[in-house]
This record gives sequence, C-alpha cells and structure tokens, in this order.
Amino acid sequence: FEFTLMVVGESGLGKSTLVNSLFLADLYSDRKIPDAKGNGHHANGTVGVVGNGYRPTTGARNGPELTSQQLLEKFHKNVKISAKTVEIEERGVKLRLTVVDTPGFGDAINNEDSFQSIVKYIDDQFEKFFHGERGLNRRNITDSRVHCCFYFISPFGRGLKPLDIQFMRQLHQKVNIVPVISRADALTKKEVDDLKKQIRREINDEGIKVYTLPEVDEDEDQEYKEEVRQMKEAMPFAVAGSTTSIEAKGKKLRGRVYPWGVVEIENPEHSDFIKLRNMLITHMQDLQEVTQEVHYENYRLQKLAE
Amino acid sequence: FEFTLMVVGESGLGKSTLVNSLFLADLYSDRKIPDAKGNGHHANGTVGVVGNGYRPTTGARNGPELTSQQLLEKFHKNVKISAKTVEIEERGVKLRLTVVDTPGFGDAINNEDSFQSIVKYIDDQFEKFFHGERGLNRRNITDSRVHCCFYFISPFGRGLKPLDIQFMRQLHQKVNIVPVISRADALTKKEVDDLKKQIRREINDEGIKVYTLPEVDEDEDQEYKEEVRQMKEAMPFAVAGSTTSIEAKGKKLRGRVYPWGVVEIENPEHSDFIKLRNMLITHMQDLQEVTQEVHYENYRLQKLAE
Ligand SMILES: Nc1nc2c(ncn2[C@@H]2O[C@H](COP(=O)(O)OP(=O)(O)O)[C@@H](O)[C@H]2O)c(=O)[nH]1
Ligand SMILES: Nc1nc2c(ncn2[C@@H]2O[C@H](COP(=O)(O)OP(=O)(O)O)[C@@H](O)[C@H]2O)c(=O)[nH]1
Repeated sequence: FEFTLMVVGESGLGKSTLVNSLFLADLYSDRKIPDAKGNGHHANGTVGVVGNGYRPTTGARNGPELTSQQLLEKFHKNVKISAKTVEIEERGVKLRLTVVDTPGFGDAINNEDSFQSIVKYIDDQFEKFFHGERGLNRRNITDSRVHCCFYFISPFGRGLKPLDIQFMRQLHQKVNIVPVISRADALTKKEVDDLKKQIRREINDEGIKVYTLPEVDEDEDQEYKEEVRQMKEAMPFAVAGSTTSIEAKGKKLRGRVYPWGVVEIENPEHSDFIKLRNMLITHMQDLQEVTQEVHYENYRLQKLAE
Repeated sequence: FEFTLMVVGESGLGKSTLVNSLFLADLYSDRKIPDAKGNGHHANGTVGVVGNGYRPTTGARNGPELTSQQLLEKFHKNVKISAKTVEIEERGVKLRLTVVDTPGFGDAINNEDSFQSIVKYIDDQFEKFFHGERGLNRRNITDSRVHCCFYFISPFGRGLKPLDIQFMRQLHQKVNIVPVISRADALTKKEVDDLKKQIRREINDEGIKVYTLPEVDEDEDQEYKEEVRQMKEAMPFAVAGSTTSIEAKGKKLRGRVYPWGVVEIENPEHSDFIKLRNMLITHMQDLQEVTQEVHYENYRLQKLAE
C-alpha cells in the first residue's frame, strides 16, 4: 500500500511532531531546522545551510528597479519541498508512506508565493503519472501523487488567516485538503469549539472544498457509523501532538507536562489526535480514490484539452 | 503622570488582553476586530469596515506593471495606528495612560512594510515635541512620545522570526522596546527557558538594543535589589494574560481554565505577568527619561543636522 501525505503550515505549529506521533516513527530525525538567519541546524546540533533560508527579502532590497514580477520570482524560492519515504506496519498492513514536507511556508516576511512551489510539486507528480499511464510499462507506474494534505492552522487566529485562505483556494482542486487546528492545547474547550465553527463558516463562505468523509455504507455496523458521525462533527480536528512518554494515572501516555496539569494527547477531552489518526487510517483508500477520480482527473482533462 | 505605551504584534497574541489585565481597565471594549476578509466586527457584534483590512494583496494583483516601489506603497497601508487614553489610579498615583495599538501588523500575506506606519507615528510624536519645545508656550507641551513598546513574540517560534528581527532593528533606536513572549502558557517550563535563551542570543547577535533596566542605586534596600535582579534574569518576560476571574484554592484569581488544569497568570511558576507589571510600574519614570535623553535626542540631533 503506497500513500503520500503532504504537511503544510508555518514553522513551529508541531507538524513534524504530529506526523511522528501518528505513525510512531521518527521521520524527522535528520531534519535541518533553519533559524531566523537561514542557518540550518541539524537535530544533532551541527549547522548546515538551508537554501534561501528565511531571508528572501535581502535579495529583494537590491534596488527599486526590480519589477513586481521579478520580486515575486525571488520570493517563491522560500518554500523547499522535501519528501521522505518510510515502511510502516499499521494494523497488520504494510504501508509505504511518503511524507512531503514544505519548510519555509508562511515563515518569510513576504509570503505572497508560498503556495507556488507546492502547486508545482503536485502538478509534477500528476505529470509523471500522466506520462506513466500513457507509456508502455503502465502496470508498473509508481504513484507519487499527493493523496492528502494536512494544512496546519494556528490556534491563535480568530479563524483563517489570509494566507490560509489563499493556500486552500489555490490547492483545493489539486489535492485533498484536511485542515487541522494545530497545537490546540493552547485553547480552552470553548475556544476550540468557537474556532471550529468560525473556520467551518469561512471555508463555506470562501467556496473552499476541503476533503469530506464519504457517506457510510448502509451495511456497515452501527458502531462504525457512529464513529464516522463523530469524526465529521469534530472536523476540522483540533490536535495536540507529542512524542514524549509520561507516566500518568499509573500508565504510560503520550502527553505534555505543564506546571498546572498534563495534556494527554490521546484523551478525546484534551485533543482530537485519535480521531485524526483513525480518520486517516480508515479513509486512506478513499483519499487515494478521490485523488485519482477527481483531482488527477481534472489535471488529465486539462492536459488533453491543451 | 503621562505615559504612552505602544503594543505591537500579530493578531491573536493576546495584546489587548494583556494591556487590560495590566491596568484592570477595559481599553478595548469598542474595538473592531477584522476577520480575514477585512470586515471589522465590533466587540458587540455589529460589523464595520476596517480600512484595507487584511486584503492588501488584492490591490497588488491588478497587473504586473506595478513597480516594486508601488507594490510596497500599497502594502504599507495595512497597519492602522490607533491611540486611546485612559485615566487610571495606580498605587495612589494618577496616571494618564495612552495605549497605541497597531492592528494589522504581521497579519497580511506580505508584511514587508509592517514597520513603516509605526516608525512614522513615532517620528510624528517626536516632531510635535520638537516644534513644541521651540515654540513660545514650551511649558505646556503635551508629551505624546511613545515611552515604551511591548513587542509580542509568538511562543511557537524557535526564536525570533524574520519579521521580529526586522521590526526591532528598525525601531530599537526610536523607542524602548520590551520584547514579550506572548501566550506563554502554550509552553512547558523547559520550553520557556530554552526560548528565552535563544531570543537573548539572537538579540545579541543582531545588535538589537532592547530596553535594559538601569543599575539599582546602592542605597536601595536589599529586597528591591533582589526584585530587580530577578526581573533582569527573567527577561524577555514570558506572559500569560487573562481578564477572566476564576475560583481556585478558595480565592478569586485571574486565569485560564483548561480540561487538564488552571493557569494562574499571577503565579510566578505559571507566568511572568507580575514581573512585567512591576517592571513597568517601577520603571515608568526611567522609560520616560531614556525616551527623552536617548531616542528623542537622536531625533533632535538628526533634525538639527538637516
Ligand atoms: N503545546 C504543544 N506543543 C507542541 C505540539 N506539537 C509540537 N509541539 C512542540 O512545538 C515545537 C515545534 O514542533 P515541531 O513539530 O518541530 O514543529 P514544526 O516546525 O511545525 O515541524 C516542539 O518543541 C514541540 O515539542 C502540540 O500539539 N502542543
Ligand atoms: N492561552 C492564552 N490565551 C490568551 C492569552 N491572552 C489572551 N488570550 C486569548 O487569546 C485570544 C486573543 O486575545 P486578544 O487579547 O484579543 O489578542 P490580540 O489580537 O493580540 O489583541 C482571546 O480569546 C484571549 O482570551 C494568554 O496569555 N494565554
């Protein structure tokens, strides 16, 4: 089973922690974390350089004679795309999971074109598949298309930010977007509910089509139907992630220890982490089918029309 | 006693809550809160329009023929400056406090010139004072100069963001900057300590001069010397603010109630709120003197040199 998951959001929203928590795998152990100067620090402490890092504006200040088009071209180099593949066993099924990371998104002073290299990456995978299925060896095409994109929303906003709306409008016809309220342990229960309502309203008003769960088959058992109903009601999921194990209530749990209490990420009263995890696992196949039949199909028809 | 405090930082970092908590006054009750579409919602629910709101980019997309200079001019209209004055009594002293708010800072997709209208506002106050003290009626000049600027840093960063560094470099020679790690209840104790160290290191490396507490007079009592020493050690302050009263430990406290515990903003184990408040009150006069003798003096000498 091959699956490609893309993660998008500003730095520090807990993307790598969440992905590692979801699959209990350390997909990010060798990652370079750029500091504000654009120097990449390896997780082990050594320093490396990371592309344009965080200072695209230094290029743009070279003089007022740049056209806005040239400015924009310089800026859209901020977002690096990096894909990592791991073999995981999930509920007895061997899964070849590719995680596509997009460091730099939303982190610069000017994020006008944050979405561009992401759109290009998605289209490139469609292009590869398009050529593959028209070629001689179509039984052996690798499917590198992005099946799902977790879009991380800051818990501090009053709803979606302009950057969030811009991203989703540019990408909702290209990939299954699953918006996630990140680091939701920064919010009280009421704040989570209000923020979810506000985001749902804005997604509706902006005509954004995020990934929606399909209707449950009539012949599924009642328990599963109820589980899916609760998932739908909880979206967008408000998650807290952690790779730290702590001792609480006499058992080992994953969580975060504050002076005033302990957040248990798997406790549904504290976080939608388990709902998100179950949603992803039970709907992996649907996410692939929608990618093939809707997003890729759009691309294919556009290519044929050209 | 007249004092002007400016607050700067992205929307949602708790600026108005902190200011209201500091002075137990509701300085923001009639504020318009723009949503991502740029519609302003009054705190009482009615809708009003707020300037360019959050969509300056729509103007910029009118065509590629804009020069980068024109683009920049359009963008720097995002930050509105609004000043509100209240009369407060603080420890028996009547205080005429003006709070200068800067909504829109850091909220757009392109924040290239977020600092510009702020620099202009500060210079305008210097200009007013400059003319005032050279005029006939110099005994009655109103001092509207900004004495202190709280700069709110997101607790999610790995240190300072490029926007934070840009702002502080543009403003540190014009106003006393007090950087504050906002909504610090999103961080564990260790994360707070690490972030403080990282920010102090970056402020040093970038040559940024934030407001520093003056040496304590030798003849001050030991208790006060110790209090100031602890303040210095704790900077940049990591604060949580709240205007919600809660019952805890049998008394009324200000805090935030989570499913896993209660943050008490006045508890030094939970937040540097009390340190920040005490620092501001005990150093109000020093903040004014530094403004007069350093920041305004720079401005005055530059004006005379022209
Ligand atoms: N409070 C809280 N902190 C988190 C959460 N997820 C990650 N973190 C912490 O936030 C910091 C940044 O996390 P990271 O996963 O590296 O963020 P990324 O830059 O989006 O990949 C780390 O110190 C994590 O321990 C969360 O759900 N809640
Ligand atoms: N967790 C937490 N929430 C806060 C804190 N301060 C304010 N808030 C909440 O954050 C939201 C935005 O606060 P507000 O003061 O309006 O932010 P502003 O946009 O920066 O003025 C409100 O729901 C506040 O209750 C804090 O220190 N910690």
